Amino acid sequence: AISLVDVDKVYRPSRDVEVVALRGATLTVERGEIVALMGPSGSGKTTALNIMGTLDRPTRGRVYVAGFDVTEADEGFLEALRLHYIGFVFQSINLVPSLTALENVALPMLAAGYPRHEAYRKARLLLDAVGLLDRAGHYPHQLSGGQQQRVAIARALANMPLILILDEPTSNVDVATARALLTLFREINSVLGTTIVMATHDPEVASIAGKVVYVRGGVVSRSAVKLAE
Amino acid sequence: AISLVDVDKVYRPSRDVEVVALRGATLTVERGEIVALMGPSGSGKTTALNIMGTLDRPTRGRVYVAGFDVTEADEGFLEALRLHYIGFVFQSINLVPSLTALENVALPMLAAGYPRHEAYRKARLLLDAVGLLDRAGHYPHQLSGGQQQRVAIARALANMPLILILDEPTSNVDVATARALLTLFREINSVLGTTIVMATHDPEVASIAGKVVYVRGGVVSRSAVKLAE
Ligand SMILES: Nc1ncnc2c1ncn2[C@@H]1O[C@H](COP(=O)(O)OP(=O)(O)OP(=O)(O)O)[C@@H](O)[C@H]1O
Ligand SMILES: Nc1ncnc2c1ncn2[C@@H]1O[C@H](COP(=O)(O)OP(=O)(O)OP(=O)(O)O)[C@@H](O)[C@H]1O
Ligand SMILES: [Mg+2]
Ligand SMILES: [Mg+2]
Repeated sequence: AISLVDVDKVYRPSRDVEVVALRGATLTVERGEIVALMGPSGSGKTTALNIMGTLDRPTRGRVYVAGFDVTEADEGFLEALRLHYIGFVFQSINLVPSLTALENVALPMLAAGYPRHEAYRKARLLLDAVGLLDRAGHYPHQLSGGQQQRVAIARALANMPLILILDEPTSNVDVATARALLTLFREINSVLGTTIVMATHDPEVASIAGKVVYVRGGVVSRSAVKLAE
Repeated sequence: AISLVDVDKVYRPSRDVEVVALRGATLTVERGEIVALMGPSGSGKTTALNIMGTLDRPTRGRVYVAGFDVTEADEGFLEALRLHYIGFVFQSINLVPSLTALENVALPMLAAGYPRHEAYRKARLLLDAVGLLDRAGHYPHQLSGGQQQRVAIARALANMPLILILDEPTSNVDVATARALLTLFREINSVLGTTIVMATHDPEVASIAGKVVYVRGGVVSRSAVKLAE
């Protein structure tokens, strides 16, 4: 489903400063797999997820998504790929502040051409699945941190994506809510066959993955830890 | 140091909707104490912290900070109280996007009248204390999620506040970094006598508190769990 082949990512925050966020990263996530990235703060997890999800381009190396070599694909193609095939939950959540929870979840479906009433019907179902149907009319600033994160999860599921990219998806919720979300992810993976790649600092979240990959100082470990089923 | 006495907080997101975020909340944090608030997502922790830190006003009830009844205090007085006595780490981090990490940490000291070179010298020490001296020149968008959170912690410590209010301070960092931060908080509390109130979903974070208070559906438990030292 997704592979990075010998990927470097080098940032230049200013003329004389270079930060190597990824160095020779090689990683394959098979279709229908759940893979977790773990590693210290600043090690390169978000950078790797952004490149895998075609939100950012590598400085060197190749990126393959759903069989396509997307390394130099044009932006229009990548936008369509993301809209129809890839769901994101950003570490910084990123809800649209001027839209309600319901509108935020419906937006990807409206953009994909769904009829309006159908998009809102499904958005209600998705909000219900994350326990927030009663907050449908709230704007992001009228929700708690954990509630915003759950709206972002519902939005990522909107177009029944092939691939789900989750960046610290449970960092703002309590243990019980996190467990309910993990059950939801596991069900989506087993019923729909959705491929899931996630960054997490929580061992319990990583425990739903079939494979855990460690990232340290921009280096992605070649050997993945296979967890017992 | 801080008390809530029979505090309600009611939001009105729209004309016909009322959300009771806090209901009769009564809570006292003694000077030099470390208190943790725990509870499900949406239960009222951030609302309670914002009122304790004078960032928001209760709908009913009284609020006392450092001996003052701040319930109806004027905004100018509260701004000075916050600047000199209270350090915040927001759940949504809230760094100033157009300032570097160093400038973000120096800002509260410049606002409090510190000489420029002194503010920057101290800001460098604080960034070093959270392990980010090498990112001093980065803007928030050039930092990882966990690095941004650590810059926010350094900023909260800038004016050596009497009271530190931390809203999920380790949600974006790995376990090892979180432990290092907890040691920093514990040292600040024991060496400077700083009062610390924090919201967390992580039992390990709560374990540095002398008292854990549970919040559920806007109701703050009266009995606190005293942890063995
Ligand atoms: N401006 C607002 N308007 C309406 N409702 C609000 C507003 N702000 C918060 N709420 C509601 O108040 C309740 C308490 O929110 P609060 O942010 O205090 O929760 P929390 O315990 O910090 O949750 P989390 O663990 O998810 O951060 C929530 O149900 C939320 O939807
Ligand atoms: N735009 C940028 N310019 C310069 N450096 C950057 C930029 N974005 C990220 N970095 C650096 O790249 C490194 C990797 O960042 P990344 O966000 O991938 O880390 P992470 O593993 O997700 O960390 P966390 O667990 O804190 O979220 C960090 O050291 C960070 O400072
Ligand atoms: Mg990250
Ligand atoms: Mg909160």
